[in-house]
Amino acid sequence: MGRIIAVANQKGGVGKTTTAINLSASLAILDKKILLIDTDPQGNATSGCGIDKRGQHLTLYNIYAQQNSISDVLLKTEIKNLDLIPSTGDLVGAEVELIQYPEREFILKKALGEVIDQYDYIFIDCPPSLGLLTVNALVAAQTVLIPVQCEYYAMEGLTQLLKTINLIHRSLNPALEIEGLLLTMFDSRNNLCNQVVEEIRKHFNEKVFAIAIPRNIALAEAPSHGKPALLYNILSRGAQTYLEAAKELITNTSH
Amino acid sequence: MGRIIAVANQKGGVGKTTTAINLSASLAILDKKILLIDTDPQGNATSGCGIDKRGQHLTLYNIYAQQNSISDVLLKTEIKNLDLIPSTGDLVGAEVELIQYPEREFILKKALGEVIDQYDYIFIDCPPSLGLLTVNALVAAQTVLIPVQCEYYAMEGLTQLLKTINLIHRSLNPALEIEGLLLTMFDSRNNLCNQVVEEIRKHFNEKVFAIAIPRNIALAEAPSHGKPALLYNILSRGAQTYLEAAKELITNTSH
Ligand SMILES: Nc1ncnc2c1ncn2[C@@H]1O[C@H](COP(=O)(O)OP(=O)(O)OP(=O)(O)O)[C@@H](O)[C@H]1O
Ligand SMILES: Nc1ncnc2c1ncn2[C@@H]1O[C@H](COP(=O)(O)OP(=O)(O)OP(=O)(O)O)[C@@H](O)[C@H]1O
Ligand SMILES: [Mg+2]
Ligand SMILES: [Mg+2]
Repeated sequence: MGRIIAVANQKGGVGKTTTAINLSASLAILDKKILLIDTDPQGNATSGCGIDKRGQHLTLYNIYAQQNSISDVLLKTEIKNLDLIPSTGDLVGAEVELIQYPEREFILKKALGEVIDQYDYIFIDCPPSLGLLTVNALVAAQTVLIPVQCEYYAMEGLTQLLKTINLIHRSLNPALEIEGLLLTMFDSRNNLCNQVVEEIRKHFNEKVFAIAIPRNIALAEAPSHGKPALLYNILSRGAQTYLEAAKELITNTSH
Repeated sequence: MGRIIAVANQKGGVGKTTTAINLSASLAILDKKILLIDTDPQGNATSGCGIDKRGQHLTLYNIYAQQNSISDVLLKTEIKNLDLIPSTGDLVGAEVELIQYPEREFILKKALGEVIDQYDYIFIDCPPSLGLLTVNALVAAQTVLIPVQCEYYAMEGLTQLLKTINLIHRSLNPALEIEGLLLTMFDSRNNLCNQVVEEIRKHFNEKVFAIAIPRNIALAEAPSHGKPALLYNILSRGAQTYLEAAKELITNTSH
């Protein structure tokens, strides 16, 4: 039975997509079967996996519009055990169309029922907002992985995110828990960064992944080649630390 | 007659808030009268100007809920010529409530009519999405300032943003133009960054500000002190380049 993990944080640019792609790729290399769902109309997880958004394929929009199932839409990627549900700008329309739909928060959850047994992990890359696309992800998921950039605004935004997660837990998805907080773009030479890390670890204790993802150029360059860092430069610190984070996730989720 | 400039880009974390605060503060120091409007429920422009979001003041939500006017809500900041319309998480509610409201895209524009003559520039800091809060800003504005982080995903997102701006221009605000693209977090030692800069300047020509904002630690540290970089560390490269960008904006807008 696959574990569905939403990668979410309404603060922009904290490393949600980078985490969703590189954790998925790392787990796939470690022989887990992975489905990555891009639920951001920006489609960064789609292009970051090398899929051309102008291509003639179906997208997550077709699933929200009740036209197709998950298995109709999913694409194979360059990595054997990693499948992708792509997105394009059309998804912006779904957010507006969903509003008048009964049980509008449960559409993704229902659609995933068909494939959940075929995967070990299903990751959902969320947009930087708390609208219906993110709500659908939080309702479908069993846990939420929260990337936290080591900067002031990113830390400030956590209170609002936790409030929203609690709200969803109480009203729409009682099973929802926090998978963990993953520190991103960590730079040990930077005082502000060290202060943020200290504050987060003090406040969230063992909910914070032991591994922190360093700021590493390979993670920023890999998307322009349409590849996860593991395929772009496997020896880079960025690729290696996501591999470590994947192993930590397996340990956390195996009991 | 004040010039209303929306600072927008649906890509997250590209420096919208940092640009809105530091350009506003720089123009205020250059003796222009400035109003900064925080239309992001994250409230980063509010805390970045030293206003406590838990304080008992009115916010932009009260304006959208038709309870108060702009002059009821505006707050003075530490900088003489800089006033702020603050925001908190309540604004998330406004985005949903606005949907059934007639002329829902024109609420901010109408509210600003009352104060537009009291300011030289009015900046609107937008959230990382293209929902009703950003649409209201694009309808109220005469121009859009687009911060562009020197990275791949940020460049990829420009096409969708320009499509949305054209759509607003054709249907809701025929006066809307692009004020300019401002390159942010520029690091000349970084190949990817230089490639993105070359690509953007080639494609957008004189629409790109001559000055590029460097990656500079003072810009990331200043918000944790609730101050624009000019008050936190005026000699920093971050503060100085935003002062240059403010002078460039004055030149661009004076004819
Ligand atoms: N550890 C890292 N080191 C260097 N660059 C990184 C790292 N993580 C992410 N980046 C870069 O930082 C930018 C923001 O990351 P990313 O797009 O993954 O964040 P996001 O939270 O998904 O953004 P959005 O809120 O727009 O969805 C991207 O250009 C990415 O390539
Ligand atoms: N030139 C810079 N040098 C160093 N750090 C910067 C610079 N510009 C912005 N930052 C930092 O990068 C992070 C993202 O910037 P900011 O929050 O202004 O982006 P944003 O586009 O407003 O994000 P959001 O999409 O969440 O609204 C912040 O922590 C900020 O302090
Ligand atoms: Mg993303
Ligand atoms: Mg912002």
